[in-house]
Amino acid sequence: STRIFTVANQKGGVGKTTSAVNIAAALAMGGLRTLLIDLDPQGNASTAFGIPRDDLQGMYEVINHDLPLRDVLVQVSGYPDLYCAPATQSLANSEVELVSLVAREMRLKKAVTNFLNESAEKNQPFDYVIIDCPPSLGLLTLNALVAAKELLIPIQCEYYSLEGLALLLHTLSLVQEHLNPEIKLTTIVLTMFDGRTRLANDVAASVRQHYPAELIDIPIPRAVRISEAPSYGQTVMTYDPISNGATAYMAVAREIANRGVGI
Amino acid sequence: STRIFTVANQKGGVGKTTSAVNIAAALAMGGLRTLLIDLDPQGNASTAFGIPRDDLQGMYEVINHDLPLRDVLVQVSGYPDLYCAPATQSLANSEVELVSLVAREMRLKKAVTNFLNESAEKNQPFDYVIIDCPPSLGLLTLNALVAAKELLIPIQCEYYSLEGLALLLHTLSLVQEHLNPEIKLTTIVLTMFDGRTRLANDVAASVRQHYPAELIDIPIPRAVRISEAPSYGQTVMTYDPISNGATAYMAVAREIANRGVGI
Ligand SMILES: Nc1ncnc2c1ncn2[C@@H]1O[C@H](COP(=O)(O)OP(=O)(O)OP(=O)(O)O)[C@@H](O)[C@H]1O
Ligand SMILES: Nc1ncnc2c1ncn2[C@@H]1O[C@H](COP(=O)(O)OP(=O)(O)OP(=O)(O)O)[C@@H](O)[C@H]1O
Ligand SMILES: [Mg+2]
Ligand SMILES: [Mg+2]
Repeated sequence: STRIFTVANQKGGVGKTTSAVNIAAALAMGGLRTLLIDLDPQGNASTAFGIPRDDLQGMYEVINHDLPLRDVLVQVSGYPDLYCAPATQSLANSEVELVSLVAREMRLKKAVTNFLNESAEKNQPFDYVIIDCPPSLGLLTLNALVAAKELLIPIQCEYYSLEGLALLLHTLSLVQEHLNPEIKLTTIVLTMFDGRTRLANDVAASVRQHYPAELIDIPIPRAVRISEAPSYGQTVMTYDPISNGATAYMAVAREIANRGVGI
Repeated sequence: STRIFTVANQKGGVGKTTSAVNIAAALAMGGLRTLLIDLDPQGNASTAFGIPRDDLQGMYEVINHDLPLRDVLVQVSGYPDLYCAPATQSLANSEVELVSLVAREMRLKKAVTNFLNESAEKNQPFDYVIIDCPPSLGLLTLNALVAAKELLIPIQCEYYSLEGLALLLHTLSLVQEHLNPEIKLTTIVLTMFDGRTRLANDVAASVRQHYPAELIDIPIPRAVRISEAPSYGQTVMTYDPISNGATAYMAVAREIANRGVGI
């Protein structure tokens, strides 16, 4: 059955989008049918795939106006097995409007469930769904936590990164208790790792100690090629496939696929 | 009269907290009485000043329960002219509760105005108030935009940084039109600048072209000493005062003070 990941961390700039985009691309390069859902009003994941955000319908219409997910799907050029449900500018209005809607936390789950059922009936099942979240624990991230079966937390190897973890895990336990008993924290990825600094090594050591089972101990290095790729509308996988950034994300994706949902 | 800055950008991890904390510290080192208000539930600014966040009352009680700002103020050790109104864990509940409160966008403004009036009466006026915001355009950031007279936008020298600017400036114009005609975008600071990369130079050139008057053209370099400082509960100003990060923030603070509100 389809693995559904939410990539979340309310700390900003920790590599949520970069991890979601590059892991999705790597899985698709391995022949796995993958859908990336961009739930961040900034639409950075849509940009990373070179998808224009102006005149399209996107995740706002899906979540707030019950448009079927299949109607917003875009096939990502250069990756036959990769699709994206983009975030358009209007998604910025979503959270405020969701507050007073019925079943406000369940809207994405309904859309994703319907879509996956349709795909299976058409004999084009998806292997992975990856949801990129904004840097907050508001209703968009809650929708993602309800729709998903697995949580992937990117942790930047910097001091502030561990601060917000307790709040994120507390939110996860509330979701498990009241909205989605199925979701589990299965994957932690270390991002922007600069092995020359004491700080990065300290953070990595702390994560290894506290989350040995969830951690994929292949730190993603801080690498300029990774941050340059989106300016060409590409992922680092195609922008510079032999760079250490691309090979690290490839190895992380392979480990995710190999582990299965075992934890 | 007191200059009141909001440091905002919904893009995550662009250096809002790092800029707010180090500019506030630099102003205080120059003998200017400065208050930093931590409006981010993550409380990174409070951490940077070494303020414990567990058992205190903080900005949640001020905004949601009308506690006077003076009751949460903490004098920052090592800086006689620097005070902080910390964010405690409970601030995470603030936005959801604010939605249904009367005058929900004006609560911080009221608290700040009362506080500044009291301080003036006691002959201890403040020269600067700096408000650190979370990475979103929700009710906490709106409260900050309503309470402030000036907006300072940190722009990380990376590709995604310019994407969100239009949305931020649109939100600013809504606030100017309906809630606070006084606020102006007066200051833009370039952060995490690595002059060796084409990307950083492209972003800097673009900002110089579009916002020549607002930009303080002293890019803050990407520097490990800046990101290490919070792990010692210090700002880089005292952690490593002769580092290029500290001297850059010192120069930016001096430029802010010299310019006055002229723009
Ligand atoms: N391993 C890396 N090496 C170098 N730069 C990186 C790396 N990973 C991410 N970046 C850059 O760091 C910045 C932040 O990353 P990204 O936008 O993916 O984080 P995010 O958590 O999605 O941010 P937000 O909280 O705004 O959604 C981006 O400019 C990105 O290009
Ligand atoms: N000039 C710099 N050089 C190196 N590291 C930096 C620099 N400025 C900030 N950092 C580091 O980058 C990370 C992001 O910075 P910071 O937390 O200040 O951003 P922010 O915009 O406040 O994030 P958020 O959106 O989560 O509030 C932090 O780990 C910080 O220590
Ligand atoms: Mg992102
Ligand atoms: Mg911050």
